[in-house]
Amino acid sequence: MGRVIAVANQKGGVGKTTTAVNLAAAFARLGKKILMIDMDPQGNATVALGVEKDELSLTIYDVLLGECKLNAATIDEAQSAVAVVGANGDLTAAEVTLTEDEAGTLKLKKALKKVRKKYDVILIDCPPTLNMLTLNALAAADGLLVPVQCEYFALEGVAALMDTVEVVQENLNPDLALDGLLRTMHDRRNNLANDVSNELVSHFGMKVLQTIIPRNVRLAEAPSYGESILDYDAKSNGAVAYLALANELIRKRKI
Amino acid sequence: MGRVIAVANQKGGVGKTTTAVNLAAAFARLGKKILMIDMDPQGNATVALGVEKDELSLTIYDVLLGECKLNAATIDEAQSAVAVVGANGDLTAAEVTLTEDEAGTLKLKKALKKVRKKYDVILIDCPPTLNMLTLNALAAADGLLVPVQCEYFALEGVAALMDTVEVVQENLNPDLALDGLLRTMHDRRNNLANDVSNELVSHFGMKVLQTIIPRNVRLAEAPSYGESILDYDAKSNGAVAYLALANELIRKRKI
Ligand SMILES: Nc1ncnc2c1ncn2[C@@H]1O[C@H](COP(=O)(O)OP(=O)(O)OP(=O)(O)O)[C@@H](O)[C@H]1O
Ligand SMILES: Nc1ncnc2c1ncn2[C@@H]1O[C@H](COP(=O)(O)OP(=O)(O)OP(=O)(O)O)[C@@H](O)[C@H]1O
Ligand SMILES: [Mg+2]
Ligand SMILES: [Mg+2]
Repeated sequence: MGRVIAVANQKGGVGKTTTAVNLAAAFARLGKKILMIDMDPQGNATVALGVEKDELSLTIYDVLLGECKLNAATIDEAQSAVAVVGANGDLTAAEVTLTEDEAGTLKLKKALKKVRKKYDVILIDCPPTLNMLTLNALAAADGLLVPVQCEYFALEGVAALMDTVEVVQENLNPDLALDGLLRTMHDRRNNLANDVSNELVSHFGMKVLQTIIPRNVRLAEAPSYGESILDYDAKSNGAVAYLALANELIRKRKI
Repeated sequence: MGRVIAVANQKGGVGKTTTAVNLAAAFARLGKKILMIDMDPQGNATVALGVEKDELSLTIYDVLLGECKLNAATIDEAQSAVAVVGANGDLTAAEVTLTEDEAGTLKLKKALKKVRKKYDVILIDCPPTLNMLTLNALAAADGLLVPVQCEYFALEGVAALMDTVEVVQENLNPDLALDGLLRTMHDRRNNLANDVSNELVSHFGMKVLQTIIPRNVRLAEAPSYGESILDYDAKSNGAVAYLALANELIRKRKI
């Protein structure tokens, strides 16, 4: 039974998409069968896996509104042996429709029911806001992975996010576990990054994953070629770090 | 009559808050009277200007819901001689209320009417999503300033944002002008940043501001002290760049 992992943080630009895409590719390299679901109208994860987001006839938007089954919108074997359900600007319109629907937060969970056993891991890339799209992901997920950029504003937002997670566990999804806080864009030479990293560990202890993703420009270059870091530059620090992350999660979450 | 400038981009982490806060402080250094409005539930701009966001009795949330006038929620002379209307997590609840209200996108514009003549510039920091909070800012604004991080995903999102701006100009605010696209976190040593910068200029020409904000760790350190870059390190590359930006906008927009 595949583990559903939501990659979320309402702080923008902390590495959610970069983590979702490259962790998916790393899991695939380690022999796992992976589905990536893009829940962000920006469609960054879709594009990063080499899919032309604006040419898709079916996206996660159609699935959430019940226009088609998840299988119909799934692009098998996109880049890096990862199956993808894409997103594009249409998804912005889902917010109002989902808000007005009483079961609006449970659409994704329902859509995933029949496909969970086809995959080892289902990763969900979330937009930078605690809206109906992110709530759908948190309601459907077994685990939550929170990328935290090693900078001040990102650190500031983690406590508020942990409060939201508690509300979700009480009202929407009691089975939601925190798979971990992931330090991203960490630059060892930079005092700020080291201070923030130390502060995270002292506040959140074991909830902070051991793997640290370093700042590595190859990670920022790869998406412009529609490739994961594993395909773009498998020897880079970024690729090594995401493989280490995949192994850490396989060990800890028995994937 | 003060110019209202919205700082917006649905891409997360591109430097919206850093730009709004430090441009406000730079304008104040140049003798302008400035009001900063934080429209992001994260409250990063509020905190960056030294205000304890969770101790505020009145915030922009109360103003938007008509509970008080803008003046009542204004903290005069916070850091750097900038007046602030703060935000905190309460603001998340405004989205549903504003969506259900027919005049939901015009609340901020209405609230600003009486105070515009008190200031030379009113800056609005927007959240990383095209929701009712951002639409309120775009409806109330005279000009839009779009920070664009010199990386691939940020470049990808600009065209979609320009489409949204056209829709806003046609339906909500015909007077909204584009004050410019601002290149942020630019690192001259990095090919990706130079490629993205060149691509922006070739696509958008004169819409791209001449001032480029360099990547400068002092900008990321300043908010943890609740200070703008002008107070934290006035000689840093970041401070110099934001002063240059203020001067460029004063010249071009006759502020
Ligand atoms: N470890 C890293 N080293 C260098 N650059 C990185 C790293 N991780 C991400 N980036 C770059 O930083 C920017 C922000 O990352 P990304 O878009 O993945 O964040 P996000 O949290 O998904 O953003 P949003 O909030 O808009 O969804 C991107 O340009 C990305 O390429
Ligand atoms: N020019 C710069 N040089 C170095 N760091 C920067 C620069 N501009 C912003 N930063 C840092 O990058 C991170 C993202 O910037 P910021 O929070 O201002 O972006 P934002 O667009 O407001 O994010 P959000 O989408 O969450 O509102 C912050 O940690 C900030 O301190
Ligand atoms: Mg993203
Ligand atoms: Mg911000």
